[in-house]
Amino acid sequence: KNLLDKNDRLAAQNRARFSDEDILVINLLSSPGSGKTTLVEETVTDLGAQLRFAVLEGDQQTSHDADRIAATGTPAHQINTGSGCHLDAHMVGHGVEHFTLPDTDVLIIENVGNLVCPASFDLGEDLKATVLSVTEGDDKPLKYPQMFRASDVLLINKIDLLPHVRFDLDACRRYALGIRPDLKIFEISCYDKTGMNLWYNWLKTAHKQKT
Amino acid sequence: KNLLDKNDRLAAQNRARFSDEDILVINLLSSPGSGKTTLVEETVTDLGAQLRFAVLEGDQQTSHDADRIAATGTPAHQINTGSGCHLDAHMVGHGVEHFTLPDTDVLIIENVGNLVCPASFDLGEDLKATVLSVTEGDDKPLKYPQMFRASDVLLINKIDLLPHVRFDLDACRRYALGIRPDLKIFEISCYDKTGMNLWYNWLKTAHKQKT
Ligand SMILES: Nc1nc2c(ncn2[C@@H]2O[C@H](COP(=O)(O)OP(=O)(O)OP(=O)(O)O)[C@@H](O)[C@H]2O)c(=O)[nH]1
Ligand SMILES: Nc1nc2c(ncn2[C@@H]2O[C@H](COP(=O)(O)OP(=O)(O)OP(=O)(O)O)[C@@H](O)[C@H]2O)c(=O)[nH]1
Ligand SMILES: [Mg+2]
Ligand SMILES: [Mg+2]
Repeated sequence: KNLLDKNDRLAAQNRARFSDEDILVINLLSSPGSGKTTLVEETVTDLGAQLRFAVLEGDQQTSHDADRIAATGTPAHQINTGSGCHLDAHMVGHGVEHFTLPDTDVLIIENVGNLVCPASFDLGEDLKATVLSVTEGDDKPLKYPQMFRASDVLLINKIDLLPHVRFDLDACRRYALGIRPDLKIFEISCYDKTGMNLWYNWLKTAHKQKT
Repeated sequence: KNLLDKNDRLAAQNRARFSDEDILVINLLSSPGSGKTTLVEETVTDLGAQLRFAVLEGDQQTSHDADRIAATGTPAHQINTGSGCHLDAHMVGHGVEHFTLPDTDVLIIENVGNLVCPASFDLGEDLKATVLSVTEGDDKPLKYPQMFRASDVLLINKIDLLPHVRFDLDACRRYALGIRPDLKIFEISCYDKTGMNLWYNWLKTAHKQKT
């Protein structure tokens, strides 16, 4: 209880800071390997001329993900959580010290790959976007409802693999909307770029609405 | 600290009970959707004439996984953890009360889909077997080392999808063995049954060695 209270206080501080700077902040969540970093790589590359991004990466170990984002020319910083299973507001508050916030339009925080724990920790974000790949099975919204209930956006990724897996896209949408009726759902492939335009337009609109 | 101490005491009680009954116990771990339940379905179906299985299922919500296993005719019981991110020895101690342990050769405990937290909680098992699907990326052993270090067995699943994803099988094996040099690695597909025989032989031998 105390842990979450302290976290909520720090998250509120983060949120106020991000609002002062007119920065749209997205907490990007998923199971390990759903395609979060690939989504960020594509997004910052395709929208980098229109929006100024900064990316915080959270992982138990390595700087692999931040290195991938830095390779696109986008400011990126890696947070290693060690045995920790989620990012928290304290880590994010320090993490953004590596960026020039006045030069940032959109801050993407890629959380530790985990469909459970990160759902409970507010980071000061405007939105939670969860990525679910079609290779994980269409039952995830029902089995891990806490994360889907906490999400504003759901990106169903890797739809290029649909012919090779047992995944019912309609059922998955139904399950997710049953848990969170106002959930905004995108069906995408980071590989062949299906659906990415709709996601890009939505992101640009969300940023306009914040500023 | 206290939490883990109490859990370790209960795990030791579980382990003693399982040894008394000559039961081989496997703690099955992975990210959400790597194919744990599918692996169990195939294993209990193909080996059900040679070994008597019982299966404990751990999920935040639903009894979907236990229902899938029960449909094979194998004793199965579902534990729902609510907002909990892992099974613990207390839950397992009570869960097995739903089984007739003297009639059981192998107990498979499918943990909550999570590549972080379950690594720290001993359930009283003999072995930890982690499933990693090729759709998650070959970097997982480096990014989530705690789980791989704690594992005795690694099953690289969904190798039928290799032609459609960027996954370097050799690199992944190297990363995993770098973390845990004595790791036993199987490359399988639950769909087309590649490599399953090697896994079945290993399981039968492990049971023989326990009894
Ligand atoms: N077929 C297919 N594979 C994809 C797609 N997007 C990502 N991948 C692959 O999925 C694997 C994991 O991608 P990442 O972007 O590293 O996933 P992640 O969610 O960032 O993983 P963690 O940060 O470790 O939790 C990689 O092999 C990617 O190439 C897609 O649209 N289609
Ligand atoms: N292509 C392919 N898909 C597979 C394979 N094994 C499992 N799947 C699919 O992967 C998805 C998830 O499988 P599950 O067995 O439910 O995964 P799980 O690890 O038990 O999932 P949770 O219990 O929710 O964590 C389903 O759509 C399966 O059909 C395989 O060998 N190849
Ligand atoms: Mg990543
Ligand atoms: Mg399962």
